[in-house]
Amino acid sequence: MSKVIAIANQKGGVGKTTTAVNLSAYLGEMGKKVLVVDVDPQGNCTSGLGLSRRRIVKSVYHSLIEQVPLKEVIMPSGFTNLDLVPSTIDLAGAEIELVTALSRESKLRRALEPVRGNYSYVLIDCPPSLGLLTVNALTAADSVLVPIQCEFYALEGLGQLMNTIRLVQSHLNPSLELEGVVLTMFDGRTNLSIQVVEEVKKYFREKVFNTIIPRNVRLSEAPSHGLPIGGYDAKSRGAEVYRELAKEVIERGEKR
Amino acid sequence: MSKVIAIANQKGGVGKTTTAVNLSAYLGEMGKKVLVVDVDPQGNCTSGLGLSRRRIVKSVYHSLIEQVPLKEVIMPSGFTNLDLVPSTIDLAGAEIELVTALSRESKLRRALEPVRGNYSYVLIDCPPSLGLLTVNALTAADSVLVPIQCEFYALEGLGQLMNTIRLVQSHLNPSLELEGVVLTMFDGRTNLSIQVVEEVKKYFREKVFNTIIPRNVRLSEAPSHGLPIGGYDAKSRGAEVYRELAKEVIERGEKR
Ligand SMILES: Nc1ncnc2c1ncn2[C@@H]1O[C@H](COP(=O)(O)OP(=O)(O)OP(=O)(O)O)[C@@H](O)[C@H]1O
Ligand SMILES: Nc1ncnc2c1ncn2[C@@H]1O[C@H](COP(=O)(O)OP(=O)(O)OP(=O)(O)O)[C@@H](O)[C@H]1O
Ligand SMILES: [Mg+2]
Ligand SMILES: [Mg+2]
Repeated sequence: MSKVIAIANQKGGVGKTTTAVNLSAYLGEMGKKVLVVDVDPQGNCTSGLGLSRRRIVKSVYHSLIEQVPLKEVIMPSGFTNLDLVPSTIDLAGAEIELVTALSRESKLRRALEPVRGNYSYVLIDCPPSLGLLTVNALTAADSVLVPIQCEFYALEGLGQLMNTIRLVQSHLNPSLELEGVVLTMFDGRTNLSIQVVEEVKKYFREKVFNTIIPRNVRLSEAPSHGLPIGGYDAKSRGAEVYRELAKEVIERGEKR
Repeated sequence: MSKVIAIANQKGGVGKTTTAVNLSAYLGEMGKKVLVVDVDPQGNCTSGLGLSRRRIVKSVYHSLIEQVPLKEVIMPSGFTNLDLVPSTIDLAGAEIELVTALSRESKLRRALEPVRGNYSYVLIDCPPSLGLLTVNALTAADSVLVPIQCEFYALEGLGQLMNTIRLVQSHLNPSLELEGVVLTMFDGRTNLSIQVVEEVKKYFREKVFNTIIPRNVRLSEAPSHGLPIGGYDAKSRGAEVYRELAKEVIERGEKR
C-alpha cells in the first residue's frame, strides 16, 4: 500500500524543500520505503540530499517530456530506504513544453503508476507556482501537504492554493485529499508567528499537524553539507521536530 | 528620464516583494516619482501597500491580456510619489494565456511605453519563477535588481537566473543590464550568512550593493499593517537599511 503526497504551496520560501528532504529521510529511517520526486527546476531537493546536478544524466524532465520510464531515472539517495527522482535544469523549459502536450496534467501520474507500489511513501517537492509542474504533482498525488510559514504574506496565498486544489479535484483527480498543514519557521518571540498559528488553526482545524517547525539555523545549514538534518545534527531542535512530524504522518495515515 | 528596474529571482521567499515595497516607498519619499508594478499572481506587493485585492477592478492582467491601457489601471498607493499597478488573482491564468499570444514576451514593455515617462523609477515585482511573467518584466526593464537571501539554497539558483537574463539580452532586450545584487536576511550570528556574502561578492564584485539587509522582524510585521517599513516603524533597523539602499540606487544611477 503506497501513498503519494505532494508538498505544495505557491508562496516562495515557506519550507517545501526542507520538509520534503527531512520528512522523507526520517520516514526512511523509520523503516518505510520512500521515493522523493523533485519537480522543481531549481533542484534544491536534489542538492539538499547531496547529489550534484551536473552528475545526473536522466531526470524527471525525461519522464515527463520524453516518456522515459521512471525506473530508469530513479537513483539511490545514499540515505536509508530513500530513493530520489532528481531534477535538473532541463526542467525549466518543461512548463512551456507541456502546454501543448496530450493529457499534459497527467504525465507524472502515468510515470509514477508502474513504480509507486515499490514504496510506502512517494513525496513530491513542488516549485513555488501553480503552473503545470505543480498541477502534475497534484494530479499524481493521493494527498497534499501544505507547509505554511508563520508570516503575513504566507497567509495571503492560501485561498489561491485551495482554489487550485479544488479545481484539480473536480477536473483531474477526484480522490485528492488534504493531508494536512505544517506550520514552519515559527518564532515564539514574535506576535506575528503566534497570530498566524491562530489564524491557520481557525481555518484548517484538525488538518493542522500538531508538530510545529520552529526557526532553527541548523535546518538551513544542513543543505550546504548535502545532508538531511538527521545526518547533519541529529540532536538539534530541527531534527527533533522533523522526526516528530514523520511519526505524526505515519500515525495519521494509520487512523484513516 | 525614467528607469525601469525588474526585481527578480526565481528562488522563493528571498525578499523580492519586501524590496519592491520598501525601496519604492523610500525613493518616493526622496522626491522621485515612482511606479511599482506587481506582476506576481500572489499580489503580495499590492497587499503590502495596504490595498485590498477585492476592491481592485482592473489589474496588470487586463493590460497584458486585454490590452487595456496601463493609464486606466494605475492607482495611487496612498504613499508619497508612489503609484501602483496592482495584481489580482486573474493573473494566475496569464502565463498559460500568454503562451500562444503574439509577441507574448513584450506585452508589458508595450503597456509601459506610454506611461514610463511620467516616472523617475518603475519597479516591477516578479513571481518566484522564470516563466512568461518574469520574462515580460525582464523584456520591459532597463536593468534587473536581484535580491539574494543569505542561505545555501539561494546560491543554487543564481546560475539559472543569469542564464535567463543572458537569453533575454540576446533575444528580447539587448540593453538589459544588471542593476545589482542585494543581500537580504543577513544574520551575522551564523557562519552560513557570512559564507554566502563572501561567495556572492566573489562572483558579482562591484555589482553587490554595499547596503546589506539584515533579518529584522519589523520588516515582516509591516505588511500585516499594509505599510512600507517607513510608515510602520521608521526608526527600525529595517527602515534604516532600505533608506540607505534607496540612496545607493540613486547614487549608482547618477554615476553611470
Ligand atoms: N525551520 C527552519 N528554520 C530555519 N531555516 C529554515 C527552516 N525551514 C527552511 N529554512 C530555510 O529557509 C529557506 C527556505 O526554505 P525552503 O527552500 O525549504 O523553502 P521552499 O518553500 O522549498 O522554497 P521555494 O519556494 O524556493 O521552493 C531555505 O534557505 C531553508 O534552508
Ligand atoms: N530582512 C528581512 N527580515 C525579516 N523578514 C523578512 C525580511 N525580508 C523579507 N522578510 C519576510 O520574509 C518573507 C519572504 O519575503 P518576501 O515575501 O518579500 O520574498 P519574495 O522573494 O517576494 O517571496 P516570493 O518568492 O513568494 O515572491 C516575508 O514574510 C517577508 O515579510
Ligand atoms: Mg523548494
Ligand atoms: Mg514576492
